[in-house]
Amino acid sequence: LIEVRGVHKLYTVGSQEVRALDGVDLDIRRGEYVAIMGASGSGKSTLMNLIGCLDTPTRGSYRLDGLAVERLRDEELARVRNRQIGFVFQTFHLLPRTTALANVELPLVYARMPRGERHELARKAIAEVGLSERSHHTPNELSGGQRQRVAIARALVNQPSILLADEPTGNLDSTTSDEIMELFDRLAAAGKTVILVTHEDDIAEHARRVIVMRDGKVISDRQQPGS
Amino acid sequence: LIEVRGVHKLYTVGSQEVRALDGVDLDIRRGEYVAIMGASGSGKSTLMNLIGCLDTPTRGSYRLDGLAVERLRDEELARVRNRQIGFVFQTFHLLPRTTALANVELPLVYARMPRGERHELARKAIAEVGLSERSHHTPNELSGGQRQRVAIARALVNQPSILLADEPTGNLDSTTSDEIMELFDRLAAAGKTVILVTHEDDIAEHARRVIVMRDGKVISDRQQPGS
Ligand SMILES: Nc1ncnc2c1ncn2[C@@H]1O[C@H](COP(=O)(O)OP(=O)(O)OP(=O)(O)O)[C@@H](O)[C@H]1O
Ligand SMILES: Nc1ncnc2c1ncn2[C@@H]1O[C@H](COP(=O)(O)OP(=O)(O)OP(=O)(O)O)[C@@H](O)[C@H]1O
Ligand SMILES: [Mg+2]
Ligand SMILES: [Mg+2]
Repeated sequence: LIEVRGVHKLYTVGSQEVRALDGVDLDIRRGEYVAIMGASGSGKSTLMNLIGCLDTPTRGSYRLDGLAVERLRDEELARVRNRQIGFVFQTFHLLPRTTALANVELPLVYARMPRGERHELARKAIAEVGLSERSHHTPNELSGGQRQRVAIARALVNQPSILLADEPTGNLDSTTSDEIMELFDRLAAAGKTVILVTHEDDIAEHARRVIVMRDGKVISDRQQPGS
Repeated sequence: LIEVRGVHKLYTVGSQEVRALDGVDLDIRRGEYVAIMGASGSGKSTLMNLIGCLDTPTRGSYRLDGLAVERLRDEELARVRNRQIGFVFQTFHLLPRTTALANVELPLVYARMPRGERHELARKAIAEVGLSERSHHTPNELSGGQRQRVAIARALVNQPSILLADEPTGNLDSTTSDEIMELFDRLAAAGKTVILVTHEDDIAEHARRVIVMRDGKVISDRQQPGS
């Protein structure tokens, strides 16, 4: 499903070259449940953005479901993203003057879903992350963990076949974390491909495979029982 | 040092009343090392903002070092904040088009420190959080954990007597977390007052006192050995 080959991502800041990804080869099959770990700055979010078709490599290639992503035009890329991928961003990226409910509906608006059906699915997704009583709050009227949960609900609402979640429990207490991990586990059990970036071992333990990154490279890649 | 009495914080969203703080009484003495825990949405950040003089209660009073905070004028409040308090925000609040170094210098600019001395202290603070090689990056050229560390450096740069840190390790891997906790432990050992919001038990264990919140109230408040 996901085929990353010889991928490099280079930035130039002033006179300094930053190697965010420094030669990554990776295969992830449909339905795998993967955790990506590694030190702060090791390239995890950069890799996630690449896999999620939100960024392109400086060098190397990325195939998603056989499609060479760099050859897709913008509208095709946007359609692939909207239909196949749900993304929980490390910094949430919620629309500031928009209610939680409207934020969660957004992927369904892009998918041209009629309003009644859209409302219903968004309400369900918000209920699944325990925020029914906050659906009319805008992001600045929500706590950090509530914003994170709105971002999660938005990623799940159009039932994507691939869920990419970058530090999805970073702002959540352990009880709420468990509730979110239950959602992700259920998705994985239903055959979806789930890829989480996390720095917490308890969270990584839910996955069947753990990839560790350092300095823009994959330094370890192991199977594990999962939970 | 910190005296919270009968504090309530109410919001109205549409027709709904939200009790972010629902009757809080709290005393924190100078030099205490405190962890605040509790479920997402329980009022931790709201309480922190109150203690940090960034917000005022709907009802009740707050004294900082004997001063009735609600009676201070804006410039006095700003001066108290700048001189006594370092605040690490849950969502960082970095200036977007400004380098890491310039972001960290900001409290010293407000304190009217001359440029050479400012640069030096800011460079030191950035080195202490392991980001010397990223000092000229702007926030969007930094990873999530790097932004968090810039926010931490900025809170420490003017050597505040009170450090308030809201989920300071939420985006950090365990090695980087340990480095940050060493900084905080050293501050506490030097007699500073340190108050952390965290949802991780390992982090809370560093403190000498753990306060747990639920639904806008303090439901437990215990001493512990610390580490
Ligand atoms: N401006 C606001 N308007 C309305 N409600 C608000 C506002 N700010 C916060 N709230 C509500 O007040 C409650 C407490 O918020 P607070 O940010 O203090 O929670 P928290 O304990 O820090 O949560 P988290 O662990 O998720 O960061 C939440 O239920 C939130 O929805
Ligand atoms: N736009 C950019 N310009 C320059 N450097 C960048 C840019 N974006 C990221 N970087 C650098 O690339 C490296 C990898 O960043 P990335 O966000 O992928 O790290 P990460 O593993 O997600 O870290 P964290 O755990 O802190 O979120 C970092 O050292 C960062 O400073
Ligand atoms: Mg990241
Ligand atoms: Mg909070």
